[in-house]
Amino acid sequence: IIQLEGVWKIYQMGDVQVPALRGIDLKIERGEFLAIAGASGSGKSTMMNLIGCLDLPSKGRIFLGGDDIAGFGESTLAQIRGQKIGFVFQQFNLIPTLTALENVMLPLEFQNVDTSTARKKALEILNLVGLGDRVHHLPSQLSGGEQQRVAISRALAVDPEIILADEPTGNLDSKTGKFILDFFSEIHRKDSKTIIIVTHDFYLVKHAERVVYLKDGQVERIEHNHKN
Amino acid sequence: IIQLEGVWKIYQMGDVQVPALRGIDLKIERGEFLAIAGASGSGKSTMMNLIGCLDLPSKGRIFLGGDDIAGFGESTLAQIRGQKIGFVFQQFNLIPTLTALENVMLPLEFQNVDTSTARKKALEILNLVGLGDRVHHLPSQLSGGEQQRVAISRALAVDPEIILADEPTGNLDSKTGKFILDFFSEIHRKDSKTIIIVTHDFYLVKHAERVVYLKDGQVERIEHNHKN
Ligand SMILES: Nc1ncnc2c1ncn2[C@@H]1O[C@H](COP(=O)(O)OP(=O)(O)OP(=O)(O)O)[C@@H](O)[C@H]1O
Ligand SMILES: Nc1ncnc2c1ncn2[C@@H]1O[C@H](COP(=O)(O)OP(=O)(O)OP(=O)(O)O)[C@@H](O)[C@H]1O
Ligand SMILES: [Mg+2]
Ligand SMILES: [Mg+2]
Repeated sequence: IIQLEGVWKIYQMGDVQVPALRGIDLKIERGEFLAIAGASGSGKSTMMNLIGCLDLPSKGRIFLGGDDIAGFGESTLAQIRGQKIGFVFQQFNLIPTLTALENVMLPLEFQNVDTSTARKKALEILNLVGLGDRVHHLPSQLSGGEQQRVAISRALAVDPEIILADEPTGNLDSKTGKFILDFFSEIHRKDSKTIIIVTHDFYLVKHAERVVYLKDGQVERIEHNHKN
Repeated sequence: IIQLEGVWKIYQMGDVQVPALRGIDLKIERGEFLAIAGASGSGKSTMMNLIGCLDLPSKGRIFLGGDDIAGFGESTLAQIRGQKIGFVFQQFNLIPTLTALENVMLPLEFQNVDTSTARKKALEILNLVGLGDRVHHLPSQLSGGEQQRVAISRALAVDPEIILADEPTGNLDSKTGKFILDFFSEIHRKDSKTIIIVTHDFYLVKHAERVVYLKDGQVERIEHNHKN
């Protein structure tokens, strides 16, 4: 469902070039549960932003469902981001002036879901991740791990086919972290979602079907987990 | 060196009260290496903010070096924060308009260290944490783990006696994370620093002398690691 072909991302800083991705070839199957690992600065978030259609490569091509995303207009990309892809950002990117509930309702409202249905769905997910009694808190009134769980809830709100999660358990204790990972495994299994998770979490790496290791902007190796 | 006596922190939200800390009694010895663990939302960051003199308790008392901090004026508190305590924030709190180098130099400049000495010291620490080639990047031009390492560098810049680190490896791969933890162990051993780290990291918990577990705003238990 997603393919990267000779993908480069080069950041230009004055006269200096920072090549964050240096020739990535990767094919991700529909319904796959994939982990992305690698050292800090190896290019994981950069790759996630490209897969999530938030950015375009400097060289190479990215295909989504067989189509080259470079050919998509902004409104098509916006629709993909709004409906097909749920993105959990490494730094959460919550709207500081909206409550947890409002933050999770936002993507639903952008898809023209009526307010009471959006509210009901948002409350359901927030309750699932253990934030039922924090729904009216602003991000500044939430702990780090609570903000992370709001970001996770927001990504799941529109029930997207593809979930991109950038270090979704970095701020969670191991018990809450396992709960989130088991939840991802469950929707992967039950709803056949394509799940791509950047993680340093050993438990998660073991649960993925494949693990792509990045090093200095390149694919260093890919491991396959043999599971039943 | 630090003592919490019957400490409560209650957040007021309209008519609702959120008791983040519910009666904490804790004594931390000078030169101790202490870990704080507990579920997301259990009160760890709140406790760190009180220990770091960034906030005052709703009830109870906090002693620093034997003195009740409630008796300190703002300029004394500012001096303590600027010289005695190095704080690594869970969400980094870097100045977005300053480069990595400028962010790390800032606490030194506040202590009236001359610019060339501040620059030299900042570069030294940034090199140590592997960011030598990222010193002129703005936070927005850095990966999550790189921003976290800038936050760590900034906390260490003034060579404080007390280091408070709130989940300092949450965004780091295990190799970089171990490096940071070994570095904290080294300055603990060599410079007899008091180090208090909030963490979910198993490696770190094992390396601490004591581990304080928080649950729902209270100390659930304290474990002692017997080491040589
Ligand atoms: N300004 C605030 N107003 C209201 N409630 C708050 C505020 N700040 C924090 N809280 C609540 O206090 C509780 C403790 O927060 P704290 O940040 O100390 O948790 P934590 O143990 O650091 O969690 P995490 O591991 O997720 O970072 C949380 O449940 C949070 O929702
Ligand atoms: N806007 C930018 N301008 C210049 N360099 C950048 C920019 N954004 C990222 N970089 C650099 O690109 C490299 C890859 O960044 P990326 O965020 O993809 O890393 P990462 O693998 O997600 O790391 P982490 O595990 O620390 O989050 C980093 O070394 C970073 O400094
Ligand atoms: Mg990243
Ligand atoms: Mg916290």
